[in-house]
Amino acid sequence: MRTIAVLNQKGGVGKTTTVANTAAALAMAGRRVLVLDLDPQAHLTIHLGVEPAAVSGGAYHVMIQATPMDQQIMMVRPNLWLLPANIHLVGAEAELAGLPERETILRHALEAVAGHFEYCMIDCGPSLGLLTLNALSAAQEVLIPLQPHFLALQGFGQLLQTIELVNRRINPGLKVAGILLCMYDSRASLPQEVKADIESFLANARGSGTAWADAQVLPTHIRRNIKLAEAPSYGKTILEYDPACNGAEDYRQVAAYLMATEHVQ
Amino acid sequence: MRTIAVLNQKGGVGKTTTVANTAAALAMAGRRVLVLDLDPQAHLTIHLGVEPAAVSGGAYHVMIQATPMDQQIMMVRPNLWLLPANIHLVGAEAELAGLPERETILRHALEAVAGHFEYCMIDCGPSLGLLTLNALSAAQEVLIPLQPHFLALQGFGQLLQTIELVNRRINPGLKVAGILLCMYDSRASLPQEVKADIESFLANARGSGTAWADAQVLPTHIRRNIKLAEAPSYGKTILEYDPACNGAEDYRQVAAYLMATEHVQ
Ligand SMILES: Nc1ncnc2c1ncn2[C@@H]1O[C@H](COP(=O)(O)OP(=O)(O)OP(=O)(O)O)[C@@H](O)[C@H]1O
Ligand SMILES: Nc1ncnc2c1ncn2[C@@H]1O[C@H](COP(=O)(O)OP(=O)(O)OP(=O)(O)O)[C@@H](O)[C@H]1O
Ligand SMILES: [Mg+2]
Ligand SMILES: [Mg+2]
Repeated sequence: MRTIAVLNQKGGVGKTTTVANTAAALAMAGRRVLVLDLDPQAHLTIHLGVEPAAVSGGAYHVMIQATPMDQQIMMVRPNLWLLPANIHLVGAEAELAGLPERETILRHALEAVAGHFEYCMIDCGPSLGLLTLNALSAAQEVLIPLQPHFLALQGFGQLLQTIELVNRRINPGLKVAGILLCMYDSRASLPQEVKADIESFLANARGSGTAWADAQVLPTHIRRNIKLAEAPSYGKTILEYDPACNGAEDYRQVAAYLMATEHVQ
Repeated sequence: MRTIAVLNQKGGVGKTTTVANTAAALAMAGRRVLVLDLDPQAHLTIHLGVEPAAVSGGAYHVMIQATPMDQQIMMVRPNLWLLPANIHLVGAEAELAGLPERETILRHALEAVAGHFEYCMIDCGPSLGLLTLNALSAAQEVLIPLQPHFLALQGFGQLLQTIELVNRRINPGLKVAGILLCMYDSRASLPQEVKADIESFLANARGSGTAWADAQVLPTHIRRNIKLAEAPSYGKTILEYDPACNGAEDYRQVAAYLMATEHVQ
């Protein structure tokens, strides 16, 4: 099972939108996909049309009460299964801190279902705490959604350092698969400048042996498109809400990129 | 000193942009303004042109080592002073947890400088942890920047509950001053719908005795404007970077709104 953590501690950059819509596109293309909502905000759960208050267990039970993963996941679309979140996850960071092997709880929980799915995508909240560390320990790849803005670039170095630390200490196979530019406003020059910045940084990292040595900016970027912000209010993916819009096209391209790089795994 | 916490745990909604530019507009109008960077990302510090790595003490020293506030603030523009942040603030949440009266450390630290300033605006990070609780204990008002998107609305109830809790337990004078709609894309219908949702919610709260009973959506909203995202990369406020653009106009309006409601204090 190809496990991808979708992560950026900067808030509001498109993590949840990327997991919901990329996973939906992969599922529509016939891949069996599991998505995990590891964000106490439970936005991925909401985006896929599930009411967090109606979730009795979910991610909290798997992480804190060692409930088996296959008892807590639910099929939300054909080929698409969700481990939902609810408000109890807010307390998980503090409760995890007191558990032995607190960073690898998710990795072990996923082992039981790895044979049933081809992809697992993990939506993380805007932090680098224990929930996120669990995602990084369980994943083989990290996809970094990035808003092409100056302030959004500031934490990029810290994010890479955290991934490198996890790679060295807990999960030697972890690598940065790619950087996905989101909310790309092609009328302005700023996104181009930020893209050029990132690409030259990554070019310098080639052969450095770091977790991002092979990373690249995905050839596809996600254009700013208000329909992507409307879809979650109906509990729909963009592919259901408006399959012909830019947002749907862009996320189908992201799924195609992932399917084209399956052999690299 | 009118102390306003600028807060929304949803990330990337315009908190830092609002503090930097509103404070700058107030300072240009002749008010003496202090801004506090309580976000470990140190984005307010960066936005105002200060390099976090060059900050030897800052908010961390005031919060954790009880260094007097007036020793750590720096004048960054005429009438505008900053308590900068640096990377050490990342550890502050955990270190605060072990201190007595951990929620009111900032309130006491601000008492020493309250006579020197007419406004204090506090930039919070995307969380409801101890740094944010300190801001809520020290403030009399909360300004909530909100992106008029469905997902951004989800945490709104939790945010109000947290403010209410602080009002009842630690700071009885705390109230929600207003909700500022940011990144408003007037071509779409979603912002109008979200605005109507919020306004009807607040209308129902009138007379309820809650901390948000008198809150309203500010008559001004901040239009989406790429120049607001460009200005931080030069360490400039929007008023310096492009004083004639929509962003500068909108934030001058916000400052005018605050100055017009000074008597209400
Ligand atoms: N390409 C886009 N165009 C327009 N709006 C978008 C786009 N991508 C995401 N959005 C909207 O922007 C907001 C932020 O996106 P999203 O919630 O996916 O970010 P996030 O990184 O998951 O945020 P958080 O850090 O809070 O988890 C949401 O309201 C979403 O609907
Ligand atoms: N009205 C606007 N139009 C266009 N871009 C904006 C606007 N307001 C803010 N931005 C940009 O959007 C991004 C998010 O804004 P900002 O950093 O102020 O949000 P925040 O709530 O402080 O984020 P965080 O939760 O990470 O602290 C930044 O890159 C900023 O430059
Ligand atoms: Mg999210
Ligand atoms: Mg900020």
